[in-house]
Amino acid sequence: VIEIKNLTRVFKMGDIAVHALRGVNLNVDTGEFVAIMGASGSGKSTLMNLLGCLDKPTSGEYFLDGIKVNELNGNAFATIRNERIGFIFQTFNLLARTSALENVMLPLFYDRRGRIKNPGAAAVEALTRVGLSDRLEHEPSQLSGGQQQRVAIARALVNRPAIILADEPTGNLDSRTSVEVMSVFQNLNDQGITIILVTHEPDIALYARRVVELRDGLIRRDSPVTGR
Amino acid sequence: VIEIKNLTRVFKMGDIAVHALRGVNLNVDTGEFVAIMGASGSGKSTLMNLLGCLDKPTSGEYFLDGIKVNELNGNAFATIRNERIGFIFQTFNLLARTSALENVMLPLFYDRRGRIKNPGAAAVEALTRVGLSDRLEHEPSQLSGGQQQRVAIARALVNRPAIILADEPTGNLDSRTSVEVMSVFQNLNDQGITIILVTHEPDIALYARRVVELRDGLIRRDSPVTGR
Ligand SMILES: Nc1ncnc2c1ncn2[C@@H]1O[C@H](COP(=O)(O)OP(=O)(O)OP(=O)(O)O)[C@@H](O)[C@H]1O
Ligand SMILES: Nc1ncnc2c1ncn2[C@@H]1O[C@H](COP(=O)(O)OP(=O)(O)OP(=O)(O)O)[C@@H](O)[C@H]1O
Ligand SMILES: [Mg+2]
Ligand SMILES: [Mg+2]
Repeated sequence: VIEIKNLTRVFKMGDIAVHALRGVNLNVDTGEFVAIMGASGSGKSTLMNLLGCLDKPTSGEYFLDGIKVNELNGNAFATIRNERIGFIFQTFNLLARTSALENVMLPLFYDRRGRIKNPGAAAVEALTRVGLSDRLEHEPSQLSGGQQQRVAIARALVNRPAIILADEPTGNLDSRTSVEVMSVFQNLNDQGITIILVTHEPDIALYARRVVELRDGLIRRDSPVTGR
Repeated sequence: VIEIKNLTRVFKMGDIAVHALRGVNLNVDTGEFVAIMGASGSGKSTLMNLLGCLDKPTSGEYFLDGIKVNELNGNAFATIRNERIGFIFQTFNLLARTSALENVMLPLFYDRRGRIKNPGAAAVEALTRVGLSDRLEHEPSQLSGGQQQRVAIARALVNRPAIILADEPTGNLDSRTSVEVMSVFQNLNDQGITIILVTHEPDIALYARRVVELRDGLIRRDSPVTGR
């Protein structure tokens, strides 16, 4: 479902160029569960933003369901993202002065196909699955760090996307809450949803079936998970 | 150095009251290294904000170096915080459109006693210690999550505070970078600086000498670290 060929991403800052990705090749089949690991600054979020159609590569190709995504115009690009991808940001990116419930309902207003008949109910269900049924009306500033993270997770799931991209989804969660969240992901994966998740925690990577290791903008290792 | 007696913190939202802290008692001596653990939403950040003089309790007392802090007025309250405490926020709270270097120099402009003669050099040194000497001019949006976290850490250290309060300082860091950051903390603690750090990772808690466990706004356990 995902095919990346020789992807690069260079950030220009005046005369300086930061080579965040230096030629990444990656194929992910439908229904896979992949963990991406690597040092701070190695390019993981940059890769996730490209996969999530939030950014375009400097060079190389990205095929999503056979469509050459890096060549799409603004509208088509955004539509692909809204219809097929659920994205959980490393820094959550929730709307301030907007309740947890409204934050989670937001993707449903972009859903032109109107698949989800009752957005309110879908949002309540998504928030309940991550343990926040008693925090629906709280705004981000009235939530703990781990609660904000879980609102971001619920928001990514509510549209029932085909692909979930999760950037450090358990970074602010205690072990027990992490296990609850990972079993939600495992459940979705059992239903055929493709999951790619960035983590720095080896215990979390064990939930995946394949680990891809990034270093300095390149994939250094790509192998099945052993010891599950 | 820190004495908390029966501290409570209630957040009012319309008719609803959230009892984030329900009567916390805690004494921390100068030079201690304490880890605070507990489930998401158990009250850790709320306690840290009270300790850091960023918030006031609903009831109870907080003595910092023998001074009854909860009764200080706005100015005295802020001065105590700026002079004695270095705070690392769970969500970093860096200034956007401001370079890493300028973000780290910020506390030095509040330092009325002018202890630090060369703020620029102190900031460069703090950023170098967390591995960011090649990212001084980058703004937060041009930094990875773990790099932003490290800028927040450098900012808390630059004023050479007597007490460091770190809320999940390694939440976005890979194991190797975490070890580098924890050895910076260990180093500071060896010099007599008091460290209180919130973490959900047992490996990180092992760097401390005492673990305090919060659950539903109360301290459930307070014991020395074994198995170091
Ligand atoms: N401003 C606020 N208004 C209402 N409720 C709040 C507010 N701030 C925090 N809370 C609630 O208080 C409780 C404790 O929050 P706190 O941020 O201290 O938790 P925490 O232990 O740091 O959690 P985490 O590990 O997820 O960061 C949470 O249930 C949260 O929803
Ligand atoms: N807009 C930008 N301009 C300049 N450099 C950038 C920009 N965004 C990211 N970078 C740099 O690109 C590199 C890769 O960043 P990225 O966010 O992908 O890292 P990461 O692997 O997600 O790190 P972490 O584990 O810390 O989140 C970093 O060194 C970062 O400083
Ligand atoms: Mg990242
Ligand atoms: Mg917290």
